[in-house]
Amino acid sequence: ARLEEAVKKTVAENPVVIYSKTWCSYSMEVKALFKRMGVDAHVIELDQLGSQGPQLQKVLERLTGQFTVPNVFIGGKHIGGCTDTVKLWHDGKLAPMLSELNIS
Amino acid sequence: ARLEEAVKKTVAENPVVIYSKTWCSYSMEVKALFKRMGVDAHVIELDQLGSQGPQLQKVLERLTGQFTVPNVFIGGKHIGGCTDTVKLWHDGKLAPMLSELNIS
Ligand SMILES: N[C@@H](CCC(=O)N[C@@H](CS)C(=O)NCC(=O)O)C(=O)O
Ligand SMILES: N[C@@H](CCC(=O)N[C@@H](CS)C(=O)NCC(=O)O)C(=O)O
Ligand code: FES
Repeated sequence: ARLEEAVKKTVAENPVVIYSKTWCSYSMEVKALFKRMGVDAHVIELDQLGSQGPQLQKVLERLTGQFTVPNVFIGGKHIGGCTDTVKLWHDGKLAPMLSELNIS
Repeated sequence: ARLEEAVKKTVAENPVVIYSKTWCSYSMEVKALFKRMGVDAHVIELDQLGSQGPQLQKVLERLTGQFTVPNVFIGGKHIGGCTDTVKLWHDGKLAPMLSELNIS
């Protein structure tokens, strides 16, 4: 419950949150997309947290149904992975979503 | 030297070789590309080999300058990673390369 509370707090307090792994190219792609859009995402590198990393992945799976990285939240809402985020951008929906939330 | 010989033998004996990691989406993309082209690539999953996995990655780095996965060879020649292979396909160069070697 402690880790679950931590995730809920993190996604509530930061407009854009990415749970990532440093050496994963899909995670790099999502981080680069937000950077290009001028958004300063809050990034948590799961492979830099020792045993807490896999534990956080399990908590994310319980909360969102998604175990994989990258795991993206915008305005507290679960978006999904890299393909989901890139599709939102490709469909012209990402920029409006961010500006509605005064994120970029 | 033993592992180096093993890599050299593997890439010499198999028309298309992919050093991969099972949970890596870039590796999945390259495997799927060859499958769509009807090519039966020889796939080595580095995360299924215990301590030999990281050792093989270091050998690949020594032989090719590339530590990352996927690491792709065609006709014994080092091609590169996912972006390199997809670019060859995109530029219309992958199919001719394979048919020249009677691979597909
Ligand atoms: N379609 C998903 C794929 C996500 C995916 O499979 N991620 C891989 C890494 S690229 C993963 O998390 N594998 C399990 C793990 O690393 O623990 C996305 O676009 O994010
Ligand atoms: N541009 C390269 C990127 C390769 C890359 O960075 N691969 C990552 C996994 S997606 C990697 O091997 N990271 C280090 C490791 O996993 O040991 C490609 O297209 O293959
Ligand atoms: S680990 Fe390769 S794309 Fe994520």
